[in-house]
Amino acid sequence: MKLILAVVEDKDSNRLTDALGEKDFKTTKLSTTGGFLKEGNTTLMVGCNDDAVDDALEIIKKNSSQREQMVAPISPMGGNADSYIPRPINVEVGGATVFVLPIDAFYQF
Amino acid sequence: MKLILAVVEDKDSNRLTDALGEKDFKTTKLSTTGGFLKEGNTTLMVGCNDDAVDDALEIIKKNSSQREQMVAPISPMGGNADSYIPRPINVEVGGATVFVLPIDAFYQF
Amino acid sequence: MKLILAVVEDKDSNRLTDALGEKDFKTTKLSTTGGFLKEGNTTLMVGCNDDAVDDALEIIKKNSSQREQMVAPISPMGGNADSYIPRPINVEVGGATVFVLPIDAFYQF
Ligand SMILES: Nc1ncnc2c1ncn2[C@@H]1O[C@@H]2COP(=O)(O)O[C@H]3[C@@H](O)[C@H](n4cnc5c(N)ncnc54)O[C@@H]3COP(=O)(O)O[C@H]2[C@H]1O
Ligand SMILES: Nc1ncnc2c1ncn2[C@@H]1O[C@@H]2COP(=O)(O)O[C@H]3[C@@H](O)[C@H](n4cnc5c(N)ncnc54)O[C@@H]3COP(=O)(O)O[C@H]2[C@H]1O
Ligand SMILES: Nc1ncnc2c1ncn2[C@@H]1O[C@@H]2COP(=O)(O)O[C@H]3[C@@H](O)[C@H](n4cnc5c(N)ncnc54)O[C@@H]3COP(=O)(O)O[C@H]2[C@H]1O
Repeated sequence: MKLILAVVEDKDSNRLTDALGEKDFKTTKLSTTGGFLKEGNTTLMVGCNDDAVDDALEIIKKNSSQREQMVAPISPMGGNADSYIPRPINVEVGGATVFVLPIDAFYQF
Repeated sequence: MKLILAVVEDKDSNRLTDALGEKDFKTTKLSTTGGFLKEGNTTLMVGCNDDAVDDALEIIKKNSSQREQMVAPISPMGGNADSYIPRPINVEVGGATVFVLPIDAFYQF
Repeated sequence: MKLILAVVEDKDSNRLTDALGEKDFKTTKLSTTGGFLKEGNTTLMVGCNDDAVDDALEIIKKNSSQREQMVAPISPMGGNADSYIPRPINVEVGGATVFVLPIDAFYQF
C-alpha cells in the first residue's frame, strides 16, 4: 500500500477526483495554499495498492494540465515590503506535484 | 516513531481527539473532504512512539462508529451532468480509515 | 527526497514560508488545528532532496520561536462538561513540531 499526495490547482481538483473515483480509487481532499504564489490549491491524498500506483499516476497526469502564466508573487522574498514592486515573472503553473509515500500499515474500522 | 493519519467523520473528531489527549497522545487536526460523497470529514495526524501505535489504534477504533447510510453522490462519475439522476446507494460511513506512516526523524524546536 | 511536515504557529507561518522560499525550498501550507488547545495552527509541507533536509530544519528552527504561555484548554479531558472549570496551565507554545518522512518517488507533471 502507498499513500499518494498530489498537489494540483483547485480548478483541476474535481475533474481529477472524479476521474480517480471512476477507476475505484478512494481519495481525500485537503485545501492547501502554495508557498510561493500564496494562492489556494488542492492536495489529494490517495491510498492505494502498490500495483495500482502507476494507474493512479497516469490518471493524475491526464487530468491536471500544465501551462505558463505571468504572475506577480504577493510578498517580498526578504527585504522591505514598502520598496517592493512585484516584478511579474513567468511561472509554470497547473500540472501536479506528486509524492508517493511508503505505508507501514492500513486499517479500516 | 510513526505518523498515524486517521480519516474520520467530523462528528467523531472531537470525541476522538479528547480520548487520545487523555492518554497523552498529541494530535493535529486537518479539515478534509471525502472524494466520493464530497462531504467534509476530518483527518487526524498523530505522531507517536512505535510501541504506542497499537494503543492509539485501539482508541481510534473505539471512538469512531461504523454504520450504513443511504446517500446520493453529488457529482456524476463520468457522463453528462444534465442526464444524471443521483441514484441513492447504500454506503458504509463513519468508522475510520487509518494509514500508519514510517518516520525518518522527529524534532521539536 | 524527503517530505518534511512542520507544525508551527499561524503567526510564524508567513515568515517561515518566505525564509524557506528565499533558499529555493518549495512549500505547501495546510491550515490545521492543535488537538489540545484547539487553536488554529499551520502545517507546512516541504519536499526536498535528502542533502537539503538539514538546511530546511535550520531555517525552521530560526523562524519559529518557542515561549511559555498561560492557557486554559477549551474542552474537558473526560468527565462532565458542566463541572469542568478550565484550570489555567502553563504550556510551551510556538516553536515547531517537525516530522521527516521518507519518500518512495516524486513526480511533476
Ligand atoms: N522560489 C521560487 N522561485 C521561482 N518560482 C517558484 C518558486 N517557488 C515556486 N515557484 C513557481 O511558482 C509555482 C507555484 O508555486 P507555489 O509554491 O505557489 O505552489 C506549489 C506548491 O504548493 C506545491 N509544491 C511544488 N513543489 C513542492 C515541494 N517540493 N514541496 C512542497 N510543495 C510543493 O505545488 C505548487 C505548484 O508547484 P509548481 O512547481 O508546479 O509551480 C510553482 C513554480 O513554478
Ligand atoms: N484509500 C483511501 N485513500 C484516501 N482516502 C480514503 C481512502 N479510503 C477512504 N478514504 C477517506 O475516508 C472516507 C470514508 O471512507 P469509507 O471507505 O469509510 O466510506 C466510503 C465508501 O464506503 C463509499 N465509497 C467511496 N468511494 C466509493 C466508490 N467509488 N464507489 C462506491 N462507494 C464508494 O463512500 C464512503 C465515503 O467516501 P468518501 O470518499 O466521501 O470519504 C472517504 C475518504 O475521505
Ligand atoms: N506528536 C504530535 N503529533 C501530532 N501533532 C503534534 C504532535 N506534537 C505536537 N503536535 C502539534 O504541534 C502543536 C504544538 O505542540 P507543542 O508540543 O509545541 O505544544 C503543546 C504542548 O506543550 C501542550 N500540550 C499538548 N498536549 C498536552 C497534554 N495532553 N497535556 C499537557 N500539555 C499538552 O499544548 C501545546 C499545544 O498543543 P496542541 O495540541 O494544541 O498543538 C500541537 C499539535 O497541533
